[in-house]
Amino acid sequence: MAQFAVIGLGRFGITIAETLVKKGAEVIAIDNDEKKVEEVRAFVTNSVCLDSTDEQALRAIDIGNVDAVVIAIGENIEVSVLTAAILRKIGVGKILAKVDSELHARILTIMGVQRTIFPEQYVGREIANLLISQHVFTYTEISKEHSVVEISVPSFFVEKSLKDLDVRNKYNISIIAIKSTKPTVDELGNNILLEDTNVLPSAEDVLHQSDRIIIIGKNNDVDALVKIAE
Amino acid sequence: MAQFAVIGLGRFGITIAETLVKKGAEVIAIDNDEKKVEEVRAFVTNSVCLDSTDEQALRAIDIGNVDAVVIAIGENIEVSVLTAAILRKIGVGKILAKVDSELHARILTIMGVQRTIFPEQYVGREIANLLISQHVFTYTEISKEHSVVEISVPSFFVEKSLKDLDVRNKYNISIIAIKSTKPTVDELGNNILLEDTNVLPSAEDVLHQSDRIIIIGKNNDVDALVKIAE
Ligand SMILES: Nc1ncnc2c1ncn2[C@@H]1O[C@H](COP(=O)(O)OP(=O)(O)OP(=O)(O)O)[C@@H](O)[C@H]1O
Ligand SMILES: Nc1ncnc2c1ncn2[C@@H]1O[C@H](COP(=O)(O)OP(=O)(O)OP(=O)(O)O)[C@@H](O)[C@H]1O
Repeated sequence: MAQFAVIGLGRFGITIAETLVKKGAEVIAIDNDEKKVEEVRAFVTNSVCLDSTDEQALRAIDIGNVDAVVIAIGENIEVSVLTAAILRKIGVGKILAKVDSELHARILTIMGVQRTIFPEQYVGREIANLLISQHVFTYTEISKEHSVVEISVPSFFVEKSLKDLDVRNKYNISIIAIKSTKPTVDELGNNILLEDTNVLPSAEDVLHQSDRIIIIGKNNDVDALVKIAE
Repeated sequence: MAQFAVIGLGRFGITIAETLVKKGAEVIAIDNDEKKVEEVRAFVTNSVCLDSTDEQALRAIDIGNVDAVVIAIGENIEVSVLTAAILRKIGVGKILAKVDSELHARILTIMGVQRTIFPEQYVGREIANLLISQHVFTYTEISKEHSVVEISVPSFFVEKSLKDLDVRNKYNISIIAIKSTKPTVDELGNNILLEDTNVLPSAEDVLHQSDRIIIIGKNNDVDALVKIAE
């Protein structure tokens, strides 16, 4: 049974605790603010009020035995860093930590924290990418230079087959799915739009006006196609 | 030429401004803290120090003409809501806003803000999903039933070629990229890990122990593979 500890019950920490519990894991929720600890008492496995910079207190709750600890204290770098140091000393195998700056991320990474999370920057980038093109519906970076992006079918792709479009050679990207919506009638007689996703389409598949395509490629190439599609 | 205004230069606002500029858009950066305005002066099109609850000041900079305005003030609900009300009154077409609670999101949505963004919750959910399976590094839903997921190479895939693995027939998923890390030395003589992403790999490519693969498929099939890889 997967067991996790979440230190810091701000919005990020609470979301992690709630989601883990919902997925069937055991969660120890920790905060030094009694009010926060009380808020989660009803839905977590265990909730403890303690100061995460208190090594004794952490050892007392056997934190070394969990599968991973999430340090969800973004604002106070010193507390976050000291907590990470103590967890490493105790021997916690996997530590993830929320950060609020790149410097904060670098310090924790050098200390052996496996994953640093900077929500405002991560989401800020995604939102900016969506703003740049109103034709872009989702934009997910899968590596430093590659992304998987969902866009409306460019006008010059309409009614053409993938074979004719030859996007890999012409635009250096690939179409990994075609999403189309079919107007249909549900069991209650309502007009609804049924979404169909054709994953890894074949060369003969044709793109239609209202379709969306999910493409993969280097960011420059993806952005270039989005630009000419405007 | 796409033109945007970002109100509030916290970490989220600054990331949006930076990313938009990097993608070639014009950005008006706004904050009532002169220090914040100064910080971005060098890289944005225009930076203005004003209070976003001051309708006259917003009209004076012609904010009604931009393609979209991002209200990046999460902490102060009153300021965020009043700003949204003023922008709607001025006739700004598209408004996006950062929120720090579901109540905040509901208020702004009722007021006509097209998109509300709650970074801590959005990322918190994704991180919790990744924790549930330690072999999953990213998990992006691309439709109601399909996802693009990055996982460590399952042990039974190691040293096999894609052709031999025949994942499409055996597991009903496809491998759209292979990420490998090569230890190398940078210009300063430091040992670093260089990440290489091989997008749309060929049938002859072989998977190695420390690689990660990005797979696409129906959620059930993706989850099934992740489960047996545990
Ligand atoms: N030394 C500590 N020990 C335990 N909990 C702490 C300690 N210091 C701060 N916390 C708790 O961590 C939680 C999150 O802290 P804070 O709000 O500073 O971070 P944040 O990253 O801004 O939060 P959010 O997730 O809401 O963005 C708070 O509930 C706070 O009580
Ligand atoms: N009335 C106002 N007019 C213009 N700017 C404002 C106003 N009130 C606050 N700001 C600015 O908005 C910015 C972001 O505010 P704040 O830090 O409260 O939000 P946040 O959502 O917590 O930020 P972050 O993006 O760092 O998480 C600050 O730089 C602040 O100076």
